Amino acid sequence: AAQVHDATKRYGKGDSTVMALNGVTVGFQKGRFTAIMGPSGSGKSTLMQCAAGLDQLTSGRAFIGSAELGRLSEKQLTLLRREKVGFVFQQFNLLPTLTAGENIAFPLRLAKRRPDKAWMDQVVQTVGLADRLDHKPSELSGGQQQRVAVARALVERPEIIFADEPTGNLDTHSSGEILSFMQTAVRDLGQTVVMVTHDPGAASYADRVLFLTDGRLTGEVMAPTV
Amino acid sequence: AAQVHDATKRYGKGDSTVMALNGVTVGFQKGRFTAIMGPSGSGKSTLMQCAAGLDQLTSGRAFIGSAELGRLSEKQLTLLRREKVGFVFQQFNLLPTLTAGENIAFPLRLAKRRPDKAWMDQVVQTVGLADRLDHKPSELSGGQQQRVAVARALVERPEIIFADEPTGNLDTHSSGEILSFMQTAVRDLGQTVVMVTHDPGAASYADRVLFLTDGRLTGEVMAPTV
Ligand SMILES: Nc1ncnc2c1ncn2[C@@H]1O[C@H](COP(=O)(O)OP(=O)(O)OP(=O)(O)O)[C@@H](O)[C@H]1O
Ligand SMILES: Nc1ncnc2c1ncn2[C@@H]1O[C@H](COP(=O)(O)OP(=O)(O)OP(=O)(O)O)[C@@H](O)[C@H]1O
Ligand SMILES: [Mg+2]
Ligand SMILES: [Mg+2]
Repeated sequence: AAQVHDATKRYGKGDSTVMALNGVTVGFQKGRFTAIMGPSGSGKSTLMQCAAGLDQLTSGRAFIGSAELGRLSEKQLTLLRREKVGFVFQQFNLLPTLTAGENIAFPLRLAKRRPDKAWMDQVVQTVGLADRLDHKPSELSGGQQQRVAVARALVERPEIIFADEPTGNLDTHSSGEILSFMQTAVRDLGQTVVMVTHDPGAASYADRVLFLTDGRLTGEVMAPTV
Repeated sequence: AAQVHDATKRYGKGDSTVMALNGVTVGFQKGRFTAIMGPSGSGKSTLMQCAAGLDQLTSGRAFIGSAELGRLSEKQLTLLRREKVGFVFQQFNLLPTLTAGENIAFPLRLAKRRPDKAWMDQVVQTVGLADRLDHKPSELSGGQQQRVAVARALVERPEIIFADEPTGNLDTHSSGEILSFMQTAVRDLGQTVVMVTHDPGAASYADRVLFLTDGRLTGEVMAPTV
């Protein structure tokens, strides 16, 4: 569903250059749940953003389906993302003037698709926010805001969901609900999930775990158990 | 070092009232490391902010040392916090136009205290940010921003540190460094630490773990082991 070849990403210039990605080649197969772990600053968010078309590689190639991201215009890239990609940001990126409910439905509005009401309800139930939909982000706890960000990515039922530490602010019960739901979306609906996490418990829901260190892949575990 | 008595906190009015705190009485003894756990939305951040004087209770009383927070003027409260309290926010609250180094030194500037250079270096080493001090928050990874927020609270060597999920975005190695450091600050320097966490591994560094559910204390464990 998505892949990168020989991907590099450089930030800064001269002495203060940081090679956030330093030669990464990886494929995310359709209908699979991949977890990515690694030290803080190892390049996980950078890899996710480049694979999802939210940022550009310095060198190397990135694909979603058969479309090469580096060859698309800004407009084509935006349309591709809107149609195929859901993204849960490490820092949520919610719209502060919209309520939780409006934030969740927002990508569907943008894509001019009508929310499937039954699906919307199921997603809202899963993230446990049914009684908080009328509140704005500033009136929600940290974990509730994170759950709004997760619901927003799930409700579009995109082909591929990139989730950057989606359970970092959640207790075991709330994370379990979300992780099982993503697992079900992969096994029953054929969606593809790529999830960054620091929690081995969360990684154990995935089919495969990749390890990133200093911008390079340094390991892989299939069908992990905690 | 700090305590709350019969604390309640209500948000909203009428039908959409939320009792974020619903009768909490707890003391945080000087020189102790307390962890607070509980479901997302149970009132942990609210309890921390009211105990630290960043927000006002609806009813009940909060004290830092012998000073009753509800009886202080805004100015007295600000001075008390600046002198005695360090706070690590769940969403960091870094100043976007300052570098990591400037963010870390900021509270000392405000309090017109000179940073003790050796201590500053030790804190920066502990959080592993020595090579990122000249970068602004937007040029840092999620976990690096979290570590700036932690360093900023530690560098003032306040009597009491309130840390709201300080390791949520960190890998095991980085969290371990920070948690051991806080434990040392408590055992060797007599500081007081109150830490919200969803991670039982992090809670195991504390002397005592409190459990909060729906705005009430529902349990306590002394000297936890994982
Ligand atoms: N400004 C506000 N207006 C209305 N409700 C609020 C406001 N701020 C917080 N709340 C509600 O108060 C309750 C407690 O919030 P709090 O942030 O203390 O939870 P928490 O335990 O820190 O959760 P998390 O683990 O998700 O960070 C939540 O249900 C939240 O939605
Ligand atoms: N705009 C930028 N300018 C300079 N350096 C940057 C910029 N954005 C990120 N970096 C650096 O690139 C490296 C990788 O960052 P990235 O956000 O991908 O890490 P991460 O693995 O997601 O970390 P975390 O687990 O802390 O979220 C980090 O060292 C970071 O400081
Ligand atoms: Mg990251
Ligand atoms: Mg909170």
